[in-house]
Amino acid sequence: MGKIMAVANQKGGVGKTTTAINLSSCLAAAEKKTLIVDLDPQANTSSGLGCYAKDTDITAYEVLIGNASAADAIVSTMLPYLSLLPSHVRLVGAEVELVPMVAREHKLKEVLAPILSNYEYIIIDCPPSLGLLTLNTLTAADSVIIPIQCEYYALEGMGQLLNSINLVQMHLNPELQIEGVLLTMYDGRLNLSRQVAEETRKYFPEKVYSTAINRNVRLSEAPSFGKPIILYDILSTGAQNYISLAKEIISNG
Amino acid sequence: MGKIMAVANQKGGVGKTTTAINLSSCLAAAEKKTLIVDLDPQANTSSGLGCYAKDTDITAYEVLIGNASAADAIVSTMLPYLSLLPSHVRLVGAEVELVPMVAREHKLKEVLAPILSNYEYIIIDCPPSLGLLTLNTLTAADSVIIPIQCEYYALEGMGQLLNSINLVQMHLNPELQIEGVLLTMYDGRLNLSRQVAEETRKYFPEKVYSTAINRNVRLSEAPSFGKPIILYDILSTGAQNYISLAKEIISNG
Ligand SMILES: Nc1ncnc2c1ncn2[C@@H]1O[C@H](COP(=O)(O)OP(=O)(O)OP(=O)(O)O)[C@@H](O)[C@H]1O
Ligand SMILES: Nc1ncnc2c1ncn2[C@@H]1O[C@H](COP(=O)(O)OP(=O)(O)OP(=O)(O)O)[C@@H](O)[C@H]1O
Ligand SMILES: [Mg+2]
Ligand SMILES: [Mg+2]
Repeated sequence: MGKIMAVANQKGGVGKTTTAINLSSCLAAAEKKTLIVDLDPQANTSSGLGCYAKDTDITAYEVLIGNASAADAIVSTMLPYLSLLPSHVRLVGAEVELVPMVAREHKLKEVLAPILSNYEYIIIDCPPSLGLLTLNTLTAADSVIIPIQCEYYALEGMGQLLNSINLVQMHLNPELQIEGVLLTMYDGRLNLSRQVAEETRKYFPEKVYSTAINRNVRLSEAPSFGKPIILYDILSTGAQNYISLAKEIISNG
Repeated sequence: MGKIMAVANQKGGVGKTTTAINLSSCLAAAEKKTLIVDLDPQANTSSGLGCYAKDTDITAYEVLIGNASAADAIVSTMLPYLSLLPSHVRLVGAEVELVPMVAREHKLKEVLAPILSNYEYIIIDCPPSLGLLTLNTLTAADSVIIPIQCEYYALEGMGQLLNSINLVQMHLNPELQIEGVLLTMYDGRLNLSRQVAEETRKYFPEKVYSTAINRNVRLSEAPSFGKPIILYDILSTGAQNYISLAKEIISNG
């Protein structure tokens, strides 16, 4: 049965999409059948994999609102073991349309259930907020990966995120665990970076991955070619970092 | 009468807070009476100025929901001509509580009206979304400053933001203008950075400030000391960039 992992943090620009794309690509390269779900109306995960959904395509919006099944929306990617459930900007509407629905936080879990057994891993990219889209993801997920940018504001929002995770564990999904905390855009030459890394390891003892993702311009170039880092520049530090992260996650089980 | 400028972009981590804090500080240093409003539940603008609102303090949440006036919430900062209307994480609740209210998008405009004449500039920092908090800001604002990070995903979200601005102009605030587009985290050595800057200038002819904010580690260090860049390191490139931006904005009138 597929393990569902959310990639979430309401702080913007911390590397959620970059982690979702590149972790899932490395899992697929290790021949683990993987589905990546784009639950952000910005659709950066979709475009970062070269997929630009049109108005007539079936996307996360149609699946979540109940007009289509997940299987209808899922497309292949340039990696054999990686499939994508794409997003579109119209997903913004779902935040409002879900509000009056019964069991509105459970919609994603319901629509993923029929396809769960087709994958070993399901990775879900979240928008930078703690609204209904992120709540749906945390309710559907077995665990959550928290990317933390090695910058000052990074730890400020942790209380809010952990609070939301607690609320989900109490009322919506008691099984939800923290899969791990990932340091992103790490630069060992900067005091600030080292300080944030040290504080994060104190704040989350035993949860922070030994792999940190270094700041690496190749990671920010890859999406403009619609490719994950392992297809854009396998020799880059970014690719090496995400390969080692995938190894850690596979071995954690 | 105070000119109200929103700093908005739903893409996360593009430098909204950094721009709100440092632009308003430079305007204050030029002895323009300035109010900075933190309308993001992450409250990064507040903490970046050394203000950590407690549960008992009056913040943007109490003002927006109608339990207090703006004047009750406003506090001074270390700069004589700069005041702050702080935020707190409980502001998250406002997104939901505002939904059933009459004229819910006009709340911020209503609460700012009584204090408008006390300031020459009012700068409002937005969260990374296009929900009711950002709609309130765009409805209250005379103009909007759009920070664009010099990275690939930066231009992807522009259509969505311009669409929202159009909707606000049609239904909520016909006077709303684009004050300007600001390139942030610019690094002239990187192809990607130069490409995004070039594309942005094509996409927004005559709206892009000639001042670009360079990537500068001192900008990301300053908030950990609760200081704007001009008090943390006036000699840094970051300080020079924001001083020159303030000059451009003052001369644009
Ligand atoms: N390790 C890294 N090194 C260099 N650039 C990076 C790295 N990780 C991400 N980036 C770049 O930083 C920017 C922000 O990353 P990304 O979009 O993945 O963050 P996010 O958390 O998904 O943002 P949002 O909150 O808007 O969804 C992007 O332009 C991305 O290419
Ligand atoms: N020009 C710059 N050079 C270096 N670092 C910067 C620069 N501008 C901003 N930063 C850093 O980048 C990170 C993101 O910036 P900031 O928090 O201002 O973005 P934001 O758009 O307000 O994010 P959010 O979407 O979460 O509100 C912060 O850690 C900040 O210190
Ligand atoms: Mg993202
Ligand atoms: Mg911000």
